[in-house]
Amino acid sequence: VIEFKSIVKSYTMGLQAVQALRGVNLTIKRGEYVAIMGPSGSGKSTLMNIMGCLDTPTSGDYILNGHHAAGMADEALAAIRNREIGFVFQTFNLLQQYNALDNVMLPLIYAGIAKDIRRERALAALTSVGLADRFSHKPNEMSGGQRQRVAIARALVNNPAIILADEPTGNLDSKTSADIMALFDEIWSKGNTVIVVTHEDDIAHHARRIVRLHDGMVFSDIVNENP
Amino acid sequence: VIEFKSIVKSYTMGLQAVQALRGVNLTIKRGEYVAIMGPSGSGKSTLMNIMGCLDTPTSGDYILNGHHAAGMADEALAAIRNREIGFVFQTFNLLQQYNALDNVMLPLIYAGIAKDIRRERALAALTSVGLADRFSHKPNEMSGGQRQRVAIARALVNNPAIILADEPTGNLDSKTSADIMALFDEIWSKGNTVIVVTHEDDIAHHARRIVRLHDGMVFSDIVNENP
Ligand SMILES: Nc1ncnc2c1ncn2[C@@H]1O[C@H](COP(=O)(O)OP(=O)(O)OP(=O)(O)O)[C@@H](O)[C@H]1O
Ligand SMILES: Nc1ncnc2c1ncn2[C@@H]1O[C@H](COP(=O)(O)OP(=O)(O)OP(=O)(O)O)[C@@H](O)[C@H]1O
Ligand SMILES: [Mg+2]
Ligand SMILES: [Mg+2]
Repeated sequence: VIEFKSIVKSYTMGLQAVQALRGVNLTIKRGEYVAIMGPSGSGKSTLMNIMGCLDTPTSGDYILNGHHAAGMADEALAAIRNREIGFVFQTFNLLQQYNALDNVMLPLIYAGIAKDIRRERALAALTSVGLADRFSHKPNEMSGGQRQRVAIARALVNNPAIILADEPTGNLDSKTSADIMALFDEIWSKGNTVIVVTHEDDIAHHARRIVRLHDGMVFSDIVNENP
Repeated sequence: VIEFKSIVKSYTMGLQAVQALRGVNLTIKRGEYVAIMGPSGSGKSTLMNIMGCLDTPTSGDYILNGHHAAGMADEALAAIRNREIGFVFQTFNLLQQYNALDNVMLPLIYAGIAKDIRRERALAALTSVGLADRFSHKPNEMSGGQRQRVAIARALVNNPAIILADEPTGNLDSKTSADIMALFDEIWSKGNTVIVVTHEDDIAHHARRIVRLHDGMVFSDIVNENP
């Protein structure tokens, strides 16, 4: 499904260059459950943004479902991003002027789903994250953890084959975190690919493989013996 | 220092009313180290925003350093907020158009500190959170955890007597979290008041008192036996 070949990502800041990724080689097959860990600033979000076709590498090869992402036209990338990938951003990225229901319906509008089906599926997704009673609230009318759960519902509403979640439980208490991870476990058990960035060991423990980044490089890549 | 007497906070949403706080009684003395925990949506951020004079209660009495906050003029509130209180927001609230150094200098500009002293103190604060090498980066040129640490440096730069930190380690790995908590421990050991919202037990363990909210009410308030 996902293949990184010597992926480098660097940012130019005036005369300096910041190396966010320094040559990452990584292959993730369909149906895998992978946790990505590593210190703050080690390149986790950069890796996820490239995986989700939201950013392009400075050099190296990214191959998604057999296609070289660099060679794909924008429409083809947008279609893959929309149908195949559900993305939970570290900063949520909710639209401030829309309420929770409209935010969750957004991917369904892009996918051209009819209005009454859209509403039903969006409400079901909000219910699955425990927020049926907040569907009419705008982002600034919800708590930090509630906004995070709206972002999770939006990523799941289109039943994507690949879930990319960047610190999905960073603002959640342990019970709510466990509920969210149970959702991800279920999605994985149906044969989908789940990739979760986290800094909490008990969250990473749900995955079957743990990849650790350090300073823009893969530091270790081990199988989780007892999930 | 801080006294809540039957504090209620409710929001009107069309015909309904959402009760964020339903009559909270809480007293925190100078020099205390308190952790606030509770499920997502239980009222923790609402409590902190009222404590930091960033929001006003719907009813009840908030008394800060012996003054009724409701009776204070805006300038007096702003002066207390600026000199006495260092606030770390759950959503960071960094100014996007400024770099890390300028964001951290902001409280010093309000306090009327001279330019060269401002720069020196802001650099020292950024160094104390491990970000001396990111001082020229704007928020969108930093990782989630780095932005969180800039927000912490900004809250500490004015050496406030009261620290209010809302999930300060939500986006940080365990090593970086430990470094940040060591900073808070040090500030507390100098006689300042530290109040930290967290959902992680090992973070709450640094405090000497743990207050748990549930559905807008104080559910339990216990002394931490073995910090
Ligand atoms: N502007 C608003 N309008 C309506 N409801 C609001 C508003 N702001 C907050 N709320 C509601 O008030 C309740 C308390 O919110 P608060 O942000 O204090 O929760 P919290 O304990 O900090 O949660 P979290 O752990 O998710 O950050 C929530 O149920 C939220 O939906
Ligand atoms: N637009 C940019 N310009 C310059 N440097 C950047 C930019 N975006 C990210 N960086 C740098 O790239 C590095 C990797 O960032 P990334 O967001 O991938 O880290 P992360 O592992 O997700 O960290 P965190 O756990 O704090 O979220 C960081 O050191 C960051 O400062
Ligand atoms: Mg990140
Ligand atoms: Mg909160």
